[in-house]
Amino acid sequence: ALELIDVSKVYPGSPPVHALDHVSLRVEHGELLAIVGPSGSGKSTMLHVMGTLDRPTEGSLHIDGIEVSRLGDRKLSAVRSQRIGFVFQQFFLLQGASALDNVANGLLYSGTSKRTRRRRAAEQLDRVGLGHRLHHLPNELSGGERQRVAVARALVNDPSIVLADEPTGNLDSRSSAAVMDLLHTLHQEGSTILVITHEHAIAESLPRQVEMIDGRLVELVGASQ
Amino acid sequence: ALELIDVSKVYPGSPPVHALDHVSLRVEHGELLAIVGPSGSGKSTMLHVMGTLDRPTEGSLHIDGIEVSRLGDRKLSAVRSQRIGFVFQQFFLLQGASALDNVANGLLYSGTSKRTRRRRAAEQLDRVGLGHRLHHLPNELSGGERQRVAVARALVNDPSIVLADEPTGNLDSRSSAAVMDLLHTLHQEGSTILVITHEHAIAESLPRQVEMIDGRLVELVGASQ
Ligand SMILES: Nc1ncnc2c1ncn2[C@@H]1O[C@H](COP(=O)(O)OP(=O)(O)OP(=O)(O)O)[C@@H](O)[C@H]1O
Ligand SMILES: Nc1ncnc2c1ncn2[C@@H]1O[C@H](COP(=O)(O)OP(=O)(O)OP(=O)(O)O)[C@@H](O)[C@H]1O
Ligand SMILES: [Mg+2]
Ligand SMILES: [Mg+2]
Repeated sequence: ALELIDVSKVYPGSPPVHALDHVSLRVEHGELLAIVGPSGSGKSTMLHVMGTLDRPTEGSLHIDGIEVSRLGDRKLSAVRSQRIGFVFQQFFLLQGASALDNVANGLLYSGTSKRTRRRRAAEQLDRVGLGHRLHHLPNELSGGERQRVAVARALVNDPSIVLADEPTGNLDSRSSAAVMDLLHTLHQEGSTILVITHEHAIAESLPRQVEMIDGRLVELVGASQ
Repeated sequence: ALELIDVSKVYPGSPPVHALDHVSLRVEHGELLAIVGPSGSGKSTMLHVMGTLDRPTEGSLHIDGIEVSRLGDRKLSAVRSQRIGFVFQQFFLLQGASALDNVANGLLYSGTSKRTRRRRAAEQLDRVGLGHRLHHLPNELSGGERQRVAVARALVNDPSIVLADEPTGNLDSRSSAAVMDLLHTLHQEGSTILVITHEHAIAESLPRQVEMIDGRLVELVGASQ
């Protein structure tokens, strides 16, 4: 299970910003859930804390019973690279590397040869409709193409936990469906999947939905008891 | 009128990419139209050419009868800063400047004092729901907040032509409505507005819609004859 226990995140300022306000969330293995809520409500902040990319001001994060928020950076980094695939709201692609190499980099710690990494990267890019753009650099791609490269890179290592921040924000319906198919497939293979989305249709298609409002979490639908 | 006449844009490569393929589009003063189409179909490329930010490989752009594609860079830059407000798909905010100063910079060539620029910037940010984030830097803002700063900056100088590339891509329904209200208000005041959007509801709410498919333009609804 992935669990936030009474997590708060406060940024200094006048007034201080309570980006997360006593958030508790337990996600069992293999769950698929949507995180919705207004712009600025704390969704990305919560996802970053759950993905060990940010530390809370108070409270703790547990992954399979280990209190991750107390681990040192090196152990933390091992947990993260082995298990968590993160799709960023801002993509963060390597500007000097092709789409193929950006995705192949997602396999650098998988112990496979460069040839294998590139083959798997090509398959993944094909699954999001980018088989014809493998050798383009990020600045030679459209907004939605870059987004799909970011999705492909996050998922190429079959992570057991997928944290996706607005993975279809710049996509038309067809590319959006391709991305959701990829997430559903991983889910059927046993991955735990959290998707931040502002698209109602996507949120409502998932078995569980939680909402962030002003840094606080509200369960909407589908929480197990 | 804003007019593309038989415009093509080809990027070298193997094979070459025909991002725009013999596109002709005439937009009269005061029109409000949506540009839709699949990811990678040429929407942003077309908008960049219309906004004089990119030159076509073939064909021409005319603004009020002047063949803009033949002007030198200095004249081009004058046309652009006086009349065109561009909302970028990737935001491009100044990282070291607050939301307030990013938007105030949109008024640098308007001949007003710094105090006036900052006052008008604050009003604009308030209209997109960011009155409480004026002094935050871009890296202290959420994805949707950054998007709204980019919208506010593009519109603060009351441009007569607004070219908006996915202005609501990262926004929840409430912020999305605030942005569309701002565009509708400018339209009622006489501006010409083009909006690239992948959201059906938004596209269908506008009086005219065109679609890009593989670099070619198709009129869907509402073109004047
Ligand atoms: N510098 C470049 N070199 C080669 N191809 C390019 C270059 N820039 C863009 N392209 C290609 O041109 C096509 C059109 O790009 P454009 O950004 O206009 O698409 P778009 O319709 O805005 O897509 P999206 O909805 O994903 O934002 C894309 O397929 C893209 O890969
Ligand atoms: N470094 C920071 N300093 C101060 N405030 C911050 C900082 N980073 C984020 N915030 C604020 O924290 C709040 C939550 O941000 P977060 O990115 O989690 O929102 P979000 O729900 O993902 O929004 P969106 O839907 O727009 O992406 C925002 O109001 C933002 O302005
Ligand atoms: Mg966010
Ligand atoms: Mg685009």
